[in-house]
Amino acid sequence: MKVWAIANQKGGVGKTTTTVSIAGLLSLKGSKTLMVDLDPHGSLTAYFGYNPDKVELGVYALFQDKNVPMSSLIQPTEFDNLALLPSSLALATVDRQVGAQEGMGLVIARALNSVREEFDHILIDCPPMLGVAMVNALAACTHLIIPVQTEFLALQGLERMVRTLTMIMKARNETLPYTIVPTMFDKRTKASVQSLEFLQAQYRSRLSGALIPVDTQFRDASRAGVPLPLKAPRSRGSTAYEILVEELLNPVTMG
Amino acid sequence: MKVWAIANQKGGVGKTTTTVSIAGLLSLKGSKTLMVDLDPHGSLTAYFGYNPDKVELGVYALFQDKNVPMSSLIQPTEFDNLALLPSSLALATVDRQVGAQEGMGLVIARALNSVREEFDHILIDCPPMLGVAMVNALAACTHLIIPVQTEFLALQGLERMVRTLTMIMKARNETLPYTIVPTMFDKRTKASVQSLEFLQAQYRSRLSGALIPVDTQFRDASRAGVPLPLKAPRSRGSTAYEILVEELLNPVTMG
Ligand SMILES: Nc1ncnc2c1ncn2[C@@H]1O[C@H](COP(=O)(O)OP(=O)(O)OP(=O)(O)O)[C@@H](O)[C@H]1O
Ligand SMILES: Nc1ncnc2c1ncn2[C@@H]1O[C@H](COP(=O)(O)OP(=O)(O)OP(=O)(O)O)[C@@H](O)[C@H]1O
Ligand SMILES: [Mg+2]
Ligand SMILES: [Mg+2]
Repeated sequence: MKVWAIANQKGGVGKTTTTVSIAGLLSLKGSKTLMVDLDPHGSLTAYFGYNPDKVELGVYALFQDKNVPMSSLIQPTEFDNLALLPSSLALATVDRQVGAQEGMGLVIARALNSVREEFDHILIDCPPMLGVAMVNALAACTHLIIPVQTEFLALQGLERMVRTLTMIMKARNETLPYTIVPTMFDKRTKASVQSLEFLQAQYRSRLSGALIPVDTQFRDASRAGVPLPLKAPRSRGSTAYEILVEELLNPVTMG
Repeated sequence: MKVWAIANQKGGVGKTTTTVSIAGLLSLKGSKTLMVDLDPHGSLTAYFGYNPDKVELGVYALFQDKNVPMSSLIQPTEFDNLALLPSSLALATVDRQVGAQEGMGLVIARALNSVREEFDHILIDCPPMLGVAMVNALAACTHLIIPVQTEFLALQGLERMVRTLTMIMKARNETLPYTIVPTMFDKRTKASVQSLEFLQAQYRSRLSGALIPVDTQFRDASRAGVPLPLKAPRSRGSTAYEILVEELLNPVTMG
């Protein structure tokens, strides 16, 4: 079972869109796929038609009672091979409540381990902050995916964030493989082209060969609650994510 | 002195861009303006050329020692009438460290009160989460600005967030005036047009008349570290923010 965490402290860079697109493609290939929503704002949960307000037992329940069965938390989606562990609002309080307690960094890793026979791939969508949820995602994943918008504000702090993430992993005596995915690329904007050049120079070995373009069909897909690869498989956005999935499944092909 | 907080739990909706654009316009009008960066990721700080990594005394110092003088924290920018209280990385730990302590919701309000003679307007840029920083911003501000991207994922949770924000204010026996600002509007995308129609129907009295369009010049401005109204005053983006500033300065013209 592979577990991919999709994380970036910068907001709005395409974390949820990347999670949904990869999960959609994997489910089409027949892979039993689980999506986990660790963002208290619940974009991923809302994308698939659930209301984070109304979710009684969501991922937060795992932080309150480690023995709550995953089977009571995991929800179906209308798509074959695609299930969801929804977020709940209370997740916004987890840092204040459990932040200082021992062992709260392994809650998600333990819970996902208990379902390793049921799923081939698990994708964890992270909130835009470095907190308890992110630490849990890093501990639970086998590979980290960092979407980075190709523009100046999104490049700020990338270096620092990568350092912080690798520091968290070092404390666990592990090195975590990560891939940086350039998103919302717009070849007509100088700032976008120069940002890509910066990423190619600074992160050559970690940068995905997949370049996700600006594609307005992502907005339509999220309105319809359908992953873009299922709604418009030949769209520019979907084709770009196919390259990423190919790389992730066959690491040798990377840049 | 007016204090405006710019907040939304959803990431990437244009909080920092709104803060910078309004601050730029106010400084051009001769208003002594302070920008406060409450986001540990430090986009606002980086926008004006400071490295959040290297900031020794940033806004976090106020949470550690309430008596630290603001004069030792406030930094100049290269623009007249525009100063910055920078973020620092340690701000990411404030929820875990002080979240449960009494009275930590008024740290920023107290600090801004101490400089009320020096500034005409203060703008607080918030992180994409509902935590201690946001509670401080709500307590310190006289008006709340909520940028909302005109697309489905950004509309999700808006209702809930507005309810949460007004609940936090009620606990202080106050009603907080707020304005919703539609951002990144793209009239060519059905999803964008329908999102705007939804906002007009649901939030009529709170919705700004200013409709911020998608404008690639924002990316160039952030790369140059210059507020768009100073770099390209006749751009679509800058003109739209002028309407917003006009409304905020003369509330009678709204909605
Ligand atoms: N390649 C793309 N082209 C155009 N729009 C995109 C693209 N990727 C994402 N978007 C849009 O950009 C917005 C932000 O994307 P998304 O919500 O996935 O980011 P995020 O990083 O998950 O945000 P948050 O920090 O709030 O979790 C959404 O409206 C989404 O539809
Ligand atoms: N009207 C607009 N048109 C085009 N691009 C925009 C517009 N407003 C903001 N942007 C761009 O969108 C990106 C996100 O904006 P910004 O960083 O201001 O959002 P934010 O809400 O502050 O994000 P965070 O949640 O990380 O704090 C930036 O690259 C910015 O340049
Ligand atoms: Mg998201
Ligand atoms: Mg911001």
